[in-house]
Amino acid sequence: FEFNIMVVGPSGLGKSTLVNTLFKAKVSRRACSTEDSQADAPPIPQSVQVKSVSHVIEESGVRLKLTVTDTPGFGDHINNENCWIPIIEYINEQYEKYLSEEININRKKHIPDTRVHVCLYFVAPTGHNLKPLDIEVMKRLDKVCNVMPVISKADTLTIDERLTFKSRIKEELKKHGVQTYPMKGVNEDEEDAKINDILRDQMPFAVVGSDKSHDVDGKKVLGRLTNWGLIEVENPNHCEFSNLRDMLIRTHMQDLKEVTDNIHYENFRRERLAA
Amino acid sequence: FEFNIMVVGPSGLGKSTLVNTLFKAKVSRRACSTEDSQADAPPIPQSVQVKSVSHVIEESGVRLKLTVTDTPGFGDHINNENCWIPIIEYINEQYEKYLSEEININRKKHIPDTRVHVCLYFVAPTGHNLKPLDIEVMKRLDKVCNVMPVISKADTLTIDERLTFKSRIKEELKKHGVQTYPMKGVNEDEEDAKINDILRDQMPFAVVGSDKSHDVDGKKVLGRLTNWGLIEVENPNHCEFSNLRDMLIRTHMQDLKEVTDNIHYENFRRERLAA
Ligand SMILES: Nc1nc2c(ncn2[C@@H]2O[C@H](COP(=O)(O)OP(=O)(O)O)[C@@H](O)[C@H]2O)c(=O)[nH]1
Ligand SMILES: Nc1nc2c(ncn2[C@@H]2O[C@H](COP(=O)(O)OP(=O)(O)O)[C@@H](O)[C@H]2O)c(=O)[nH]1
Repeated sequence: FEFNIMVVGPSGLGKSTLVNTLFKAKVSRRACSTEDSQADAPPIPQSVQVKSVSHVIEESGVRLKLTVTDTPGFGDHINNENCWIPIIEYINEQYEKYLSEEININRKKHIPDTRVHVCLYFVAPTGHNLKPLDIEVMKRLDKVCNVMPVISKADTLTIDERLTFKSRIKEELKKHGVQTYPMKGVNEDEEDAKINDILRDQMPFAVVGSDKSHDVDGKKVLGRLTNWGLIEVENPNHCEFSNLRDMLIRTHMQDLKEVTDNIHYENFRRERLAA
Repeated sequence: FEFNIMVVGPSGLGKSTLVNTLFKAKVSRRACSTEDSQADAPPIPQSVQVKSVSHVIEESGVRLKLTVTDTPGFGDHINNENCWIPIIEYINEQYEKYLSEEININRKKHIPDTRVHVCLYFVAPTGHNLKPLDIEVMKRLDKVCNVMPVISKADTLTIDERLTFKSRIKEELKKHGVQTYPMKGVNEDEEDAKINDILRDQMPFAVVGSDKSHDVDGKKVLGRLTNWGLIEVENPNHCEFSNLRDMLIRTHMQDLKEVTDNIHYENFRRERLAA
């Protein structure tokens, strides 16, 4: 049982933290790497790198091989032109690998699946709008994989600011023809459509991540402790982390894999074999 | 009595809000502009613009002509190479104006002073380090005017995260030879040096801005109301806005103007007349 998640966004938007929080385990590449000392800020590589790290974790009683791919250097430079190219290439390389295995005469019964099932795109919580880079990248990413923009470090925004920000983001995505997951009419029966309409309305999710737990009335609560209050990661009045986690891990994991296999991979395969 | 302040940083870091909070008045360019509807996010210009707006305000019983210069488009594009050039040019143009007035045979008794007395550089609260752009810009800005980096939207960071972030920022500024205001040994007698040593230790200030006031035990308090608490702008346990305001408006305004006149302007004048 494999699940492959990619996180894209400039450094400092809480990507590593969010991934660790999602899987209640130190699964982000930086968390397991011995290279960067925990005391130093992660260095920004000269060019965009795509790095994956895999873990076997247990989720709701199921053993899952989770691979998290991140993109250090993305969006971090003075000139970020074409910084999306290594990312698109990586995604296509996984389709290539899968295809070459699939068309093999002696192919394995279970083809190892390294295809990116979902790409979480981290939007900075400016409160204004998407940045030009966000639009350029997402309108290319959505052609090759399932893209889910998330509003990172959402505790930077009040609830009202989030509503305004979300509606502007959605307007801008629509204006540029960016299709984010779950795509309307794709792999959706009537019941799915009802559920997904509600999700599409709430998205992009405004998330907060934390690997620190605090004592609240004897209960252990994940959150960020500040001098003006405790931001509780799993409190729906504080942020939509739980909504994201439920979608990715419980309700939509299977669908994310199916859409990757039936839509994105098939598109790649069709073009590749026709060429 | 003129005071000229420039704010530099990408869109969405709370620059307009902070300037309005500092002067308890709608003095930021966007606040007084009729061009952008308040409901829309400010559009990002194609190139970096430098725009000033002036107001006569009353501060501690003194009438002050305050000019706020901001830099829409700075740091907002996919390719931000040389985005600092219009800013440096603007600063030098004000020295040029002053100089041509000063060397005039029939010069005015009071030369209108549009020289930038302080440039507040807004650092994004990533928690990691300065971005390559921050370093490239500040190491050029400090050669022409008083630069004060501030950690914007500091409510994104816990108090501990701010301490780590500050020390990394200071290390990086030192490594690149960036001199931020107040510069050691510049216009400082022994007493000033003691005060400034303490300030240098606390800086860059971690600031939060807000033009909304809330009722706290019958008192009106400026702050950001979230579902997990009220961030009070003037509460020293929450952020260092008051420290910044006191420095800029009370204790160091005169010194900022003197250093601009005696050091930065004189450097410009010397090079200009020697050329
Ligand atoms: N305010 C806020 N800070 C966060 C959040 N998640 C992580 N951080 C902090 O942001 C900094 C960068 O987080 P990190 O996960 O390393 O970001 P990455 O560079 O995108 O992987 C750290 O100081 C984190 O503690 C969040 O949801 N809200
Ligand atoms: N979290 C946080 N948000 C802020 C702060 N100051 C302003 N904002 C919000 O950030 C958004 C952008 O602020 P604005 O002043 O327009 O930023 P500018 O583009 O840099 O001028 C608005 O939604 C503000 O309400 C702050 O100190 N902390």
